[in-house]
Amino acid sequence: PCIRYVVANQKGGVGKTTTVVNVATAMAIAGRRVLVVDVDPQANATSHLGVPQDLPRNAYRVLIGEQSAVEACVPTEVENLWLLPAHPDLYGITLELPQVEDWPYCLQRALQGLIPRFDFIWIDTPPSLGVLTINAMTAARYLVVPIQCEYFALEGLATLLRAMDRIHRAYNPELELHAIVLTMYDERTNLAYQVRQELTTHFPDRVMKTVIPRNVRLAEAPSFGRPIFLYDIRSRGAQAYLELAKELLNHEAHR
Amino acid sequence: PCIRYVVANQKGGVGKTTTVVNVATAMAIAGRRVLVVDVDPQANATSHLGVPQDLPRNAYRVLIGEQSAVEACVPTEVENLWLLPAHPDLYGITLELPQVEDWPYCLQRALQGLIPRFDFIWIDTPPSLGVLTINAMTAARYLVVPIQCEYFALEGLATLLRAMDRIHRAYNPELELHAIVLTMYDERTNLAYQVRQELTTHFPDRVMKTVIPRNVRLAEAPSFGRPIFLYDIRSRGAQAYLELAKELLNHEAHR
Ligand SMILES: Nc1ncnc2c1ncn2[C@@H]1O[C@H](COP(=O)(O)OP(=O)(O)OP(=O)(O)O)[C@@H](O)[C@H]1O
Ligand SMILES: Nc1ncnc2c1ncn2[C@@H]1O[C@H](COP(=O)(O)OP(=O)(O)OP(=O)(O)O)[C@@H](O)[C@H]1O
Ligand SMILES: [Mg+2]
Ligand SMILES: [Mg+2]
Repeated sequence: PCIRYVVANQKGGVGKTTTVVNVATAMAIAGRRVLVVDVDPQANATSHLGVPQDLPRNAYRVLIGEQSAVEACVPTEVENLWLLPAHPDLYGITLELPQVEDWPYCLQRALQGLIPRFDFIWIDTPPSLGVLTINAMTAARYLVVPIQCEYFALEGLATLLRAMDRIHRAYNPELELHAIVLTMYDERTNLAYQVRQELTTHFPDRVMKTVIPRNVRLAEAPSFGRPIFLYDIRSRGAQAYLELAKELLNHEAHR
Repeated sequence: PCIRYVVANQKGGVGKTTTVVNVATAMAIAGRRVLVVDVDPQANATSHLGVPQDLPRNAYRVLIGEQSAVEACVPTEVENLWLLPAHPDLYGITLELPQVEDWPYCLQRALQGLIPRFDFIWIDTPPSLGVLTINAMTAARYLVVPIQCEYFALEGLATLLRAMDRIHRAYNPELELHAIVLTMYDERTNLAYQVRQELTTHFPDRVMKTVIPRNVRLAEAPSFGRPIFLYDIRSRGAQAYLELAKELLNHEAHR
């Protein structure tokens, strides 16, 4: 069956896009059929995969029901990896979509036609808890939360999990917290260590053992429109994301 | 006269809150009367200044017109520095506020009563271009854009400046780009150097000479509810923000 992940955290700049692009790519390299869905108006996942941000077929047209998701998906440079690209028109959707009946289900409905074609779907979201993130969480089964080990991260997690609960009750009963991923981890700082301890205590079987280190190669790869594996496979960032993809695949098996 | 700044960038985690809190504090320490307005539902600026995020008088009640801004402002630990605190209820405002007539002017109207009491007002915004950021940009004269020197930052700047132009034309003719601040700057990486060159070429008289280095003390200070100056005045982060505040004050004089 197709496993649908949503990667969300309203705290900005915590590595949502970097995690979606690199984990999805790692799974595609392992031979699985993978789709990345980009519903962030910034369209960072789209440009990180080397795809233009102004394609006429895109996630905005799909969400408002003008196009089918099957038509709008495009292949990427990575074999087995496809993308439903974002578009800046998504900025306007916060005001437009709520006029549509059953607006929280727009993405879930749109992805129905794609589920038979893929083993995994990874949805990237903007740093907010608004209309687009609600749609993404309604369309997915597993929530994956990237967290930077800094103070504001802890404050935001409680708010995010409350929002998840609300969506679970109101729109999507199969939604659950699947994994917490520590990103941009700097083992030299005490702060990172303390936040990690705190998270591991509160969420013992959700915090992934694989920690993503701060690694400049991960920040360089997007400017070449490539996932880390096509930019610098030997980097610490690439190795960590390979490990993480393996752990998530096994984490899956245990469920 | 009271100078109103809005600090915005829809790219998440670039140092908006850190810049607002620390520059506002530096100006207050220099004897100016300063107000921080927090319209981010995450309420990070509120907690960074050691103020609870669930006060009954807050920016949400002020925006919907239930309370006056004068009533809702609270003093902080820093002399001359006051705060209009955020509240998680702001999460709902994206759907609520557009029902109000002239919704883009809610914050501008609310701040009218405060202008005589302060020399500077610094508005912190969420990582989006939605209703709250539009309100903040309509209420301010000067836009200050923190930017991390990484690839996605450049992509986002063009979108942000287009949004600024739209707001300038539609709601607030005095709004202008005042300063671009390079944050979390790591001089060891080539990427940071290239992005800095690119920005300095395109915006020669807007990019601040003071660059904020990556400095873990800046990330630690929020967990103590204090600006960097009350946490570690000798740190590189504190020194950089003192320099930046001086440069912004002088930048002001040149206008
Ligand atoms: N482990 C890492 N080491 C170094 N840089 C990283 C790492 N992960 C991500 N980055 C860089 O940090 C910035 C933020 O990451 P990213 O854009 O993935 O976060 P995000 O949560 O998707 O942001 P937003 O909230 O804006 O959507 C990007 O410039 C990215 O290239
Ligand atoms: N110069 C710096 N060096 C090291 N850490 C920093 C620096 N500036 C900010 N930080 C830390 O990086 C994280 C992001 O900064 P901050 O929260 O100020 O960004 P933001 O743009 O306000 O984020 P958001 O988009 O979520 O509102 C925070 O944990 C903060 O403590
Ligand atoms: Mg992103
Ligand atoms: Mg912030």
